[in-house]
Amino acid sequence: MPKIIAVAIPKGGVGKTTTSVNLAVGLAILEKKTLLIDLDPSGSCSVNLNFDKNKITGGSMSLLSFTKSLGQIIHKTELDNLDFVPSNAFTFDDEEKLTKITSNPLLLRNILSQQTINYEYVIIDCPPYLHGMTNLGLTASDSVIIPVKSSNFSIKALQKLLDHINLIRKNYNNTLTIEGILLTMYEVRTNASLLTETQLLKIIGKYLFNTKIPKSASIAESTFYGKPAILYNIYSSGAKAYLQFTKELLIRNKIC
Amino acid sequence: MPKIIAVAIPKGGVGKTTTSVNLAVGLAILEKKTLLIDLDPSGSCSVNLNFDKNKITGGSMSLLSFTKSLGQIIHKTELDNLDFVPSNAFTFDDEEKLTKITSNPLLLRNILSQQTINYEYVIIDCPPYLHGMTNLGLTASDSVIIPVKSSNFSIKALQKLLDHINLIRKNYNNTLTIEGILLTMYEVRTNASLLTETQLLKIIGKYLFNTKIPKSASIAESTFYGKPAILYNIYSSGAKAYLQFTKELLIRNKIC
Ligand SMILES: Nc1ncnc2c1ncn2[C@@H]1O[C@H](COP(=O)(O)OP(=O)(O)OP(=O)(O)O)[C@@H](O)[C@H]1O
Ligand SMILES: Nc1ncnc2c1ncn2[C@@H]1O[C@H](COP(=O)(O)OP(=O)(O)OP(=O)(O)O)[C@@H](O)[C@H]1O
Ligand SMILES: [Mg+2]
Ligand SMILES: [Mg+2]
Repeated sequence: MPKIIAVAIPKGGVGKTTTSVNLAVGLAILEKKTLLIDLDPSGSCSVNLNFDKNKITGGSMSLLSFTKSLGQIIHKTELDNLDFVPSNAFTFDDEEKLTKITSNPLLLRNILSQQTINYEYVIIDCPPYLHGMTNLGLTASDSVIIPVKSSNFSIKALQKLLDHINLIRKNYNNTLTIEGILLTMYEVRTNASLLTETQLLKIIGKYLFNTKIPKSASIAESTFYGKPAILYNIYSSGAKAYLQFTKELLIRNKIC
Repeated sequence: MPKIIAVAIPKGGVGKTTTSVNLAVGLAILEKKTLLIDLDPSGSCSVNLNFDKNKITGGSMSLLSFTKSLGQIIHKTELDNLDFVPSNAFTFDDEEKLTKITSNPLLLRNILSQQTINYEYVIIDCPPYLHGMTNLGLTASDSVIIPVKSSNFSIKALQKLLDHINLIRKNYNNTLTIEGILLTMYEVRTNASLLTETQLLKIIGKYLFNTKIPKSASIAESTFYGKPAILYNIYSSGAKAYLQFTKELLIRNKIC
């Protein structure tokens, strides 16, 4: 059975997609067979992996509406150890349909549990809100990675997420744990970073990953070239940090 | 009748809330009676304006579920010319209820049109997705400000939004116009900025505001002190730019 890890927080633009894609690529490079699933209708994972609409034969929406099986929506990537399930909610109507399809929080968990999944890791990118797809993603996962960009907005969103994780544990999935909190777009010595870290240490200190992902210009640039940072420029500070983060995650998982 | 301006794009973390709050404050400082409405369940406007939950007696969710009138949910701020309707969707259940309440796109437009609104400007902060509250916000507005942070993710989200604006014009609100596109967290001479501007000039050049909001450390810092950038540190580059942006918006609106 694979380890299923959601990447989620109900705050926009904190690096959920960047973390999901670069972690999935990092795991594949370190010889772990990995599946990346994009539950976000905005479909940013596809942009980062250069999957145009015409390359997509089906996706997470097809899976949840039972129009295709998991096998039919798994797309190969340029890496042997990385497969990809894109989002195929392309229009406003699709987004509205999803709000209805996702009324059963156990839907994805049940679908995945009925499939034989030959991966060691499944990484799930979630949208920036709790209802719908994030709720399904968390309910289907073994653990959750919580990216945090330095700001009080992220702190408030984290508290809302922690409350919701407890709700999911109580009602649907009592094995859901916190994989860790990852500081992203981190800039040393700014007041916002110091204030954020102080708050995090107070609320949930033991879950902070040692690796911090620095703010790195090549990450935003890589979105224009259809390559995740690790493949776009391995020498950049962002790419190195994501590779280090992947190794830290693997070490943590070996120990447990 | 006030001018109603939504601030929206289905991409997270690009500065929608920062723009909504600082524009509303800028307008108030320039003697324009302004109402700020937060339609985002994450409630970041309240964090930026130091409105704790215990200060909130009702909000956008009460208005849309007809449990309170507009008059009952308008909160005074420390500025004479600025009033505030916070978000009062605090829990996961509230978020789920909203997905049902917001199935009628004309709901907010109809509610606002039946009220006598003694403001010159109404600014509406929207969440980072098209369905639900953003759909209602756009349908209720005269125009929309589209913040863009330099990245290909924003460009794809912009295209999705432009398609949706056309849909709203055709079916619900044929007066909806584009107020303009605002570059936010802008860093000169990075490749991502150059690539973003090139794309924008191709797709929608004439709508770009002259003012660009620079990346400014004091903006993220201000979220911890319950003050929008303009009030937190008027000498910072971010605050000056938002004040300049407000003036540019007013000049554009005088001419039309
Ligand atoms: N370490 C970094 N340094 C610089 N830019 C970054 C970094 N991480 C992410 N970015 C950029 O910041 C933006 C936000 O990141 P991303 O889209 O991954 O966040 P998200 O949480 O997935 O957003 P959403 O809530 O919209 O899904 C993107 O344009 C991305 O390229
Ligand atoms: N010009 C700027 N310079 C530096 N930081 C900024 C700037 N504008 C916004 N920020 C910070 O970036 C983060 C994202 O901004 P904001 O929350 O306003 O975006 P948003 O589009 O409203 O996000 P969401 O999609 O979650 O609603 C916030 O922490 C904010 O403080
Ligand atoms: Mg994302
Ligand atoms: Mg916001």
